[in-house]
Amino acid sequence: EKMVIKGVAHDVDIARIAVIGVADKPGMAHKLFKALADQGINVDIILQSIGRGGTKDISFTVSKSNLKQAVDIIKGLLDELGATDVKYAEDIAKISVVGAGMANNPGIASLMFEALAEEGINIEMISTSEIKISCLIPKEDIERAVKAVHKKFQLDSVA
Amino acid sequence: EKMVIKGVAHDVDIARIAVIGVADKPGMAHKLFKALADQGINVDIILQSIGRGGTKDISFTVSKSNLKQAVDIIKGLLDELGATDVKYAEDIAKISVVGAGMANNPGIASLMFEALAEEGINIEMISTSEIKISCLIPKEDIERAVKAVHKKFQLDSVA
Ligand SMILES: C[C@@H](O)[C@H](N)C(=O)O
Ligand SMILES: C[C@@H](O)[C@H](N)C(=O)O
Repeated sequence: EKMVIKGVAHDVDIARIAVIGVADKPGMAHKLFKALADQGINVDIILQSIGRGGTKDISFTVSKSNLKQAVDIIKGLLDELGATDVKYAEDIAKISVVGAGMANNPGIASLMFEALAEEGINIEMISTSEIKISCLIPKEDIERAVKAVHKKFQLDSVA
Repeated sequence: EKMVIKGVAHDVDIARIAVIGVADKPGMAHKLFKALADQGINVDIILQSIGRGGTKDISFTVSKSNLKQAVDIIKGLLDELGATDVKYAEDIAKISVVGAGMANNPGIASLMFEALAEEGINIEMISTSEIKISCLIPKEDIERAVKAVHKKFQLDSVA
């Protein structure tokens, strides 16, 4: 599939929450996201990667206005989830490369990471799909990041 | 945005690799994915979540046929990445709910996780985008999972 990068998107109205040490048994992810859905909390990215010692960390992003409520809901659930802690940060921003045919182009992710690396920008979280590669980075770096990624993919910088 | 679930997809030709304890400084993700791209290794999902102790675990999925080569490449890179280990598993499968307007429906993820929880199926990894929610689960549970998720979203089971 020919790689077609349509543009670069970014979002600064974002906060990330991580529930640390969730028991790795069926039903825990459901308990967490049902509690958030029941309160109408919109969740953007959900990430659960490899865990350590039989537990998993479940991270997700919400808008800044939902951060406090989401954290309060989780604090009330920590015992039921067998989790040890909830961590959050709002000094972050999301930058995404949007296109088609990503899945068959191993080089796209590498190029995006290269653009950020050359600017000395640290990648805090990564989430990908067929049509999009998203990175969470420090909020103060978002302008530089957008310019660097536009340049790397030779996109018209006015996109 | 009205939630429109188009279907349930699954993939059993998948293996997951996790690079454990990557140094959390600019350039590391680029080094890893450039090495894979240079060898033409197609990567599907990339996940980097919250880390522990100043390092991050970077997970990604490849086809089963690329597993051995990808692991060999990473083993040669562990020092440069400041990483401690590379772990992999191929007894997994991916199940995805595909639709539109996911991002504005906090209940979709919760419903998918509920379908898996009710079947006692453990979720190993989670990755989401606006149009898709994907879970890695034990390979032997994939048939039950597809049926349960179809039923939960009241989709025609023949999709
Ligand atoms: C950690 C959490 O995802 C758990 N494995 C579950 O299935 O709910
Ligand atoms: C861990 C890795 O993502 C690192 N933070 C980087 O920017 O490359």
